Amino acid sequence: MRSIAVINQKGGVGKTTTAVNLSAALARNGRRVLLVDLDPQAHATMHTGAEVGSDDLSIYDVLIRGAALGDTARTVGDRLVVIPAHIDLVGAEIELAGRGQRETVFGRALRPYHDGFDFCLVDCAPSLGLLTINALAAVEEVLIPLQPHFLALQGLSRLLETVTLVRERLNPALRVVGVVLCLYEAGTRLAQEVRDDVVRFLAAAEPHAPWFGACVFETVIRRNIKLAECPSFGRTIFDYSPNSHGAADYLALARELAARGAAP
Amino acid sequence: MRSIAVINQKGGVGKTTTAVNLSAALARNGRRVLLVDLDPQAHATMHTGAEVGSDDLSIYDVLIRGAALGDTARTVGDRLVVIPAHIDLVGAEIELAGRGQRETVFGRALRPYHDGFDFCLVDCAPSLGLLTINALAAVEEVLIPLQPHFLALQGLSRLLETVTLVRERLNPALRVVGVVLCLYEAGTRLAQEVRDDVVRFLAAAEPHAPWFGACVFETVIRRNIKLAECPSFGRTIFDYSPNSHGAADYLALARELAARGAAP
Ligand SMILES: Nc1ncnc2c1ncn2[C@@H]1O[C@H](COP(=O)(O)OP(=O)(O)OP(=O)(O)O)[C@@H](O)[C@H]1O
Ligand SMILES: Nc1ncnc2c1ncn2[C@@H]1O[C@H](COP(=O)(O)OP(=O)(O)OP(=O)(O)O)[C@@H](O)[C@H]1O
Ligand SMILES: [Mg+2]
Ligand SMILES: [Mg+2]
Repeated sequence: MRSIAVINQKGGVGKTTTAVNLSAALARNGRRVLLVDLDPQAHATMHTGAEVGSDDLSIYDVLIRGAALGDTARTVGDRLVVIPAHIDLVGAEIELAGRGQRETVFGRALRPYHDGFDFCLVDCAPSLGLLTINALAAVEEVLIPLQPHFLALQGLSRLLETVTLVRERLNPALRVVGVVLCLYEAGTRLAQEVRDDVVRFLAAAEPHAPWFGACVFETVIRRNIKLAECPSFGRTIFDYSPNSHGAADYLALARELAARGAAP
Repeated sequence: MRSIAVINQKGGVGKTTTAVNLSAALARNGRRVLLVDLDPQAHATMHTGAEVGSDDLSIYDVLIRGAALGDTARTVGDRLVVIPAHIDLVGAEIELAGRGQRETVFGRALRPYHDGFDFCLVDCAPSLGLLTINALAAVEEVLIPLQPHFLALQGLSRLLETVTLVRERLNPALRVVGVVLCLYEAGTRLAQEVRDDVVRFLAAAEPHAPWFGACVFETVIRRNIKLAECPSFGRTIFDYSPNSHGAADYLALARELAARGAAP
């Protein structure tokens, strides 16, 4: 199972849109996909129509009460299973703070399911707090959605410091698989310049850096109103508007990601 | 002096772009404006070219070391003064946590300057933490930039709970002046539907609510690549691209805000 955390501490850059629609695209291409929502905002949960009532179990119960991941699972499409989040997660970081092995509770909960899926994607909150650290400690790959605007690189540097720290202390297998440009305004100089900056930045990586070998995906996710509309229907882009640019871009990203394969 | 906090805990919705360009627009219309950067990311500081070196004073020194606000001031244009932020602010919430009157330190630092300016705008981080609480405790008005996308209303409700709490416990004069729709994609159904939802929501306010009387501004800030480009030059939209839609929209917003006037 390839496990991928979708991470960027900057808000509103396309993490959830990517986690949801890339998962759906991989499932359409025949892979069995597990999508884990690790954000107290539970946006990925809402995007896929997987909301939980107060009597249902969510990732909160897995992290805090030792529930089995499988007991929370929601099948939302062919080959696509969601582990829902819940607003209770807001308190999870504080509740976990006092416990031993608090950075690895998610990874341990995920372990029994490695044979059940081809891909596991984890949607993270715009934060580098304990929940996101749990994601980084549990996966092998990091995918970074980035909006090609001013200061995108500054945020990237800070994120990569955290990835390096987690690799050194908790998860030696961790590596950055790549950066995907989201909310891309084709034809603008700004998007092209930021893209060039990120390409240069990654190319300058030293061999021991966790982003050595990471790429900027050829596929960019263009700005497309359909991608902003489908969450309110609890659907992925493929159920909402399969002929849109949004659908085409995420299908292309899924193929590119699958081709880049697991760590060499 | 009208004091206005620019607030939304959601990331990337146009807070800084609004704080900076609305400040600049008000200054162009003849008002004396103080723009305070209360975000450790210091984006408003960078947008206006007001970066501080490690030897300079910033809002961090005002909050933590008792420096005078005036000692940090940077004049960045006619009638436009910036109080810069610095990455050190990242530690400010923890350093303030143990102190008495920790929610009102900013308000007290601002008080001596009320006669020196017509408007004070405060740019806040995407968070409802202690720095943002300091902003809410110090100002009389709240301006909420909102991206007309799915779940915008959900974030708004949570923000208004915090405004209510601060009004009850710290600042009885606090009120919401309005919501300004940012990153508005004209001609899309989504933008119109969310706008209608927010209008309905505000119209349903009870008389004792801090958003009673708040409006959705007629002026919307349209998506305009020039607004995304000018920060990298350390310029406001008026110095970078005065004939753009971005400049026109913020000038219109400034007139509308000035006309709505202070509390009745
Ligand atoms: N390519 C796109 N075209 C149009 N709208 C998009 C696109 N990608 C994302 N959006 C919209 O932009 C907003 C932010 O995207 P999204 O929620 O995926 O970002 P995020 O990084 O997960 O945000 P957060 O930091 O709050 O978790 C959402 O309303 C989403 O529907
Ligand atoms: N109307 C607009 N048209 C085009 N780009 C915009 C517009 N408004 C903001 N942007 C760009 O979108 C990005 C997010 O905007 P901004 O930084 O103002 O949001 P924010 O709410 O302050 O974000 P944060 O939560 O990180 O503080 C920035 O790169 C900005 O330049
Ligand atoms: Mg998200
Ligand atoms: Mg900002």
